[in-house]
Amino acid sequence: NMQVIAIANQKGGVGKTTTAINLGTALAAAGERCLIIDIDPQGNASTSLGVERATREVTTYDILMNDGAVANAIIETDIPNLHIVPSVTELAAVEAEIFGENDRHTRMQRAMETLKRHIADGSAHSYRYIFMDCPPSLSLLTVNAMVAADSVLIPLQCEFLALEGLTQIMQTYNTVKSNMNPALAIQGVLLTMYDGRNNLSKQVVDDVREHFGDAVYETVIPRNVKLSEAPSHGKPALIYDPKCAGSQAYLQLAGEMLRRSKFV
Amino acid sequence: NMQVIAIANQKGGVGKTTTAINLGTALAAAGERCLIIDIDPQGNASTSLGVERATREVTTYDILMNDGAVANAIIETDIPNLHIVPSVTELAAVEAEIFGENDRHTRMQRAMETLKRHIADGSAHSYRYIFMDCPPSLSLLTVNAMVAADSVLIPLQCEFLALEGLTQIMQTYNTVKSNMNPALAIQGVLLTMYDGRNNLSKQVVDDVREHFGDAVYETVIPRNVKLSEAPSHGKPALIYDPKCAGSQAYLQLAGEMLRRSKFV
Ligand SMILES: Nc1ncnc2c1ncn2[C@@H]1O[C@H](COP(=O)(O)OP(=O)(O)OP(=O)(O)O)[C@@H](O)[C@H]1O
Ligand SMILES: Nc1ncnc2c1ncn2[C@@H]1O[C@H](COP(=O)(O)OP(=O)(O)OP(=O)(O)O)[C@@H](O)[C@H]1O
Ligand SMILES: [Mg+2]
Ligand SMILES: [Mg+2]
Repeated sequence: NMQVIAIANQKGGVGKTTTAINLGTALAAAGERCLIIDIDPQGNASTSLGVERATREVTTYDILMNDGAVANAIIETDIPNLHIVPSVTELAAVEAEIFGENDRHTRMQRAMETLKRHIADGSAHSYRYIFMDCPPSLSLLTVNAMVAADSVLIPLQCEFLALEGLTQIMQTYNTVKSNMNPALAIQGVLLTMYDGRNNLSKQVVDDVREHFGDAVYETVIPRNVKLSEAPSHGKPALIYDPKCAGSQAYLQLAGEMLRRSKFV
Repeated sequence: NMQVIAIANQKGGVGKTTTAINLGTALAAAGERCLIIDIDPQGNASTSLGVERATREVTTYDILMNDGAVANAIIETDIPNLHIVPSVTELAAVEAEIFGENDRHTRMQRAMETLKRHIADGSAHSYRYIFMDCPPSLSLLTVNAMVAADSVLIPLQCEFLALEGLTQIMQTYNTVKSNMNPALAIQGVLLTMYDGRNNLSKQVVDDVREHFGDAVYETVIPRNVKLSEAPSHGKPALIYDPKCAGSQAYLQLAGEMLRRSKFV
């Protein structure tokens, strides 16, 4: 019953990493075993969970480049039930290195299949959710995540320019679904950095709910400075400041996700 | 005396597009002829200046793919002295299409040389500043901009995760400078979305000034909702709301840029 979810949006700074970390932590706190795979060369998810750069030995780079097993790259975090596969900046070179290969789109998919075999034979842990934190682009790394995933979670900042980008991510989703991964579904569209004092935020929320209906989570993540402070302490906001509005919103989102199945 | 400036940072959502639009407009208001080249497939700079997607015929795609002349892609905006070369989502395909070509890094550089020839023979306008709005990645599009540029302007959001990315953009800068464009310099590091009420912002500013000294502009762009509202009206903030804190900051930045030469 493992769900693999790609957290993707080519628009930068919309809350992909913040969602991977805090939703993962909230679900882990609810007792679900979660794994975050950092597939962004920036490595922000790894940093946000306190994984020092110097200690990142087996990473997503090895999985995509050297057919490394996910099970060998998994490390525990300070949070029970939450593990991570870290990334390094060298991951940015993967795009050029595997560009000419026939399997350039399916390397992460193959790695997920191997992980499922390792789970079945008892040599690896099982997980309820696997989240892939994607870079702000629609290139090979993000496509690899979408081909390997069961569904895509699209964080959307409540800003005009982010709204414009929704068409592009939906185009990539449809291309991957029709050509490479027919089972791919939309897990949901998550509205982030909502600021109730500003009309623009409200307009974006209305627009998105009108266009995407039930695919949009009821939970809206407010703009909350604690969410941006937490990574500097190497902790999720849920550990850094569990009572803040940001943490509460991600706990609510976890509850909503557990209640609803994949949106098809 | 034309200066070509790449506005780049692989961290997403740090204010690259907002800086290209509003700094360009402020310099144009000061009487300097400016051109913005949108080299981001998202096309946010084009949208922010009111260029409807349906009207984008000759674009950055043609320059990079079909050796098209910049002079043929230039269109006027509603702002005197400010022109733009728009982009379209197809630009994302360029990376794959030119990947194997020997000149994959130097296509924009060649296009700039052709533009300079066209300016010299009177068939194209001259410009004081050309700004290239880069996508949130360090791939071929951003490298093309950095190889073609005289200098790089690095917008840096006053947030912890953005600070982490500074090392990566500096590595790419050094690689391009030592291998492809020895004349490349740092135009400056611009601190953006500063929120005086929050300690994190102050810490980031102190850290960056300590590390980068004079390369950091004195002007700091405050977080200001008018800057994010303006693109939905297809106008720069300087036209949408000239008195707001965001517009004033970009006017101050333009003044600072005119006073200081390229930081070497
Ligand atoms: N709800 C929120 N309120 C306030 N700040 C937030 C919120 N969500 C994220 N942030 C901050 O905004 C910045 C961008 O968020 P984040 O890095 O998670 O986005 P991203 O989509 O992963 O970015 P990238 O495109 O670079 O991968 C970060 O500094 C983060 O700490
Ligand atoms: N100083 C500011 N205050 C408030 N909002 C801002 C400010 N600067 C930019 N914004 C808004 O923040 C969002 C991100 O800014 P922008 O799109 O310019 O960043 P970017 O670096 O170009 O993003 P990308 O990495 O996706 O290209 C936009 O919605 C923009 O309107
Ligand atoms: Mg991220
Ligand atoms: Mg941009």
